[in-house]
Amino acid sequence: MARIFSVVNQKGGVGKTTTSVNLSAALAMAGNRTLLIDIDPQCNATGAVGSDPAARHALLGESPLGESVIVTDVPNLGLLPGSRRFQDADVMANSDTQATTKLRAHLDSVMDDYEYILIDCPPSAGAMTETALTASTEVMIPIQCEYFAMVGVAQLIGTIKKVMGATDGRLTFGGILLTMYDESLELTREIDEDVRDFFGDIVFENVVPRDVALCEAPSHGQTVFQYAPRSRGAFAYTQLCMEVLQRD
Amino acid sequence: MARIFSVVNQKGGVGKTTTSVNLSAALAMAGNRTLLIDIDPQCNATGAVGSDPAARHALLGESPLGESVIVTDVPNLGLLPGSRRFQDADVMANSDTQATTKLRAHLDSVMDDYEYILIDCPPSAGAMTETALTASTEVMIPIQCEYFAMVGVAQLIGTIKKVMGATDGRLTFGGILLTMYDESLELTREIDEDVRDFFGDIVFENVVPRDVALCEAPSHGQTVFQYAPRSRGAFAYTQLCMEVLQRD
Ligand SMILES: Nc1ncnc2c1ncn2[C@@H]1O[C@H](COP(=O)(O)OP(=O)(O)OP(=O)(O)O)[C@@H](O)[C@H]1O
Ligand SMILES: Nc1ncnc2c1ncn2[C@@H]1O[C@H](COP(=O)(O)OP(=O)(O)OP(=O)(O)O)[C@@H](O)[C@H]1O
Ligand SMILES: [Mg+2]
Ligand SMILES: [Mg+2]
Repeated sequence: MARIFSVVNQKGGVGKTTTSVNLSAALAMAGNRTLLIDIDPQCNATGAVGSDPAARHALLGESPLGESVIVTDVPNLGLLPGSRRFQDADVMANSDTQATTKLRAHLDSVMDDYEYILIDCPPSAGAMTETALTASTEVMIPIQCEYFAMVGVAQLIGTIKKVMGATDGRLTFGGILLTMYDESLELTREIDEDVRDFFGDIVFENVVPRDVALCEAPSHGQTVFQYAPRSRGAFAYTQLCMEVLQRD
Repeated sequence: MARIFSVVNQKGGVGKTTTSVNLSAALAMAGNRTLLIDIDPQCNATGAVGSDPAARHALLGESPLGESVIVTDVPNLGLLPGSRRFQDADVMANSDTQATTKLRAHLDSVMDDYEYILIDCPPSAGAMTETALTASTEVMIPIQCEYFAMVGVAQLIGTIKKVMGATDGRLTFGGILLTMYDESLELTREIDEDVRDFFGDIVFENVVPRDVALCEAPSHGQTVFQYAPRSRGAFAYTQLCMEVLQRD
């Protein structure tokens, strides 16, 4: 029975894609069958593992999901690519619960083929993110250690609580991850303290430091483990992977 | 007759709000009557100048826009605050051209009161951004010097060209701004070269370096000029302001 994580935060540029890609790669390298799903119309997660967007998103189609999963060059890691046409899905997700039901049916059909499924969401608190949350078992929130990132979290928690209420306990908190952590900045230390005071144990002990290897890797279509295996970024996502496995 | 800039990029966290706030402050300090409009439901621009979100966005209301403009503590700078409820506007903007017509009517009613109007847009290429573009005279695109930021630009240019075609030359390119520029990084230099090769003179000569003052200022509800007037960030936005004034 797969653990399905939605990686969400309506604040832009906080590390959702970087976390989805590198955490799913670490989980796969640790021997877990893992599926990375890209539902952001920007298709950054798809490009980051060296693939191309699909003409039409498999989650909107009728054929079995397994047929659309792409094998990546990371052992145990499959990719369901994003589609730039996903804008139409946003409208679909808005109009009724049909999108949620379809997404859940698709995910239920592959739940037994994977131990971990990670869904990279777009920077919006809209219907697409809500649909992903409804189909997930855990929610992971990357938070950049900067002021604007904190402001939006309260609004995001509201959306998450709403979905938790509507799905009878299926969705739980998977964790909050502090990203782009620069311990030499006072602002980083302040945000760290505020987030841990407010959210307690939900916050992962491991943080992800700012590391240029994490922003260079995707331009080569590689995970940080392929691009710079001895970097601080690779070490941080390995540590995070261990912590996620321990929380099972 | 005001120059109306939409500050757009569907990629998240590239510096749209930081640019909208600090460029409008610099234009106001240079003696131009300036209006900053926040249409992002995150309301970051509103918080960055020390104000609070509105219960209902003035652009959705019937009363004259002038009545909802808030005076900030920056001389010549007015703010039309954002509203967290703007999610409903996204649906409204989706459904028909009614939102565009209303927004244009509102902006036309204040065009003569200001020399510059800047609209801070959310990280989405959706209808809300398209509505703002349709009501604007210029489009400004901040681009972070990182790989993902480049990937989405082609898609964004497509949306902009579509609006340009539909508004008979009202909308022109105001400029492309390179943000979070770190000249010690090879990736930054590569992106700089790619963007200037592709877009030529549209790209501003001035770039905005990475400067922690720019991410600390909003947590105090201040512009970078109030928070750290001698910082590299303040200098960069002053230089950008001069370049925008010269392009008139
Ligand atoms: N720890 C880090 N150190 C340095 N750069 C990072 C780090 N994490 C992410 N980045 C870079 O910061 C930028 C934003 O990260 P990313 O695209 O993963 O965020 P996102 O939340 O997915 O953005 P969006 O809201 O657009 O989906 C990217 O260019 C990425 O390469
Ligand atoms: N030149 C810079 N140097 C350092 N930090 C910066 C710079 N510009 C912006 N920032 C910080 O980076 C983060 C992202 O910037 P900002 O919020 O302006 O981007 P945005 O494009 O408006 O994001 P969103 O897509 O969520 O609307 C913020 O925390 C901001 O303070
Ligand atoms: Mg992303
Ligand atoms: Mg913003």
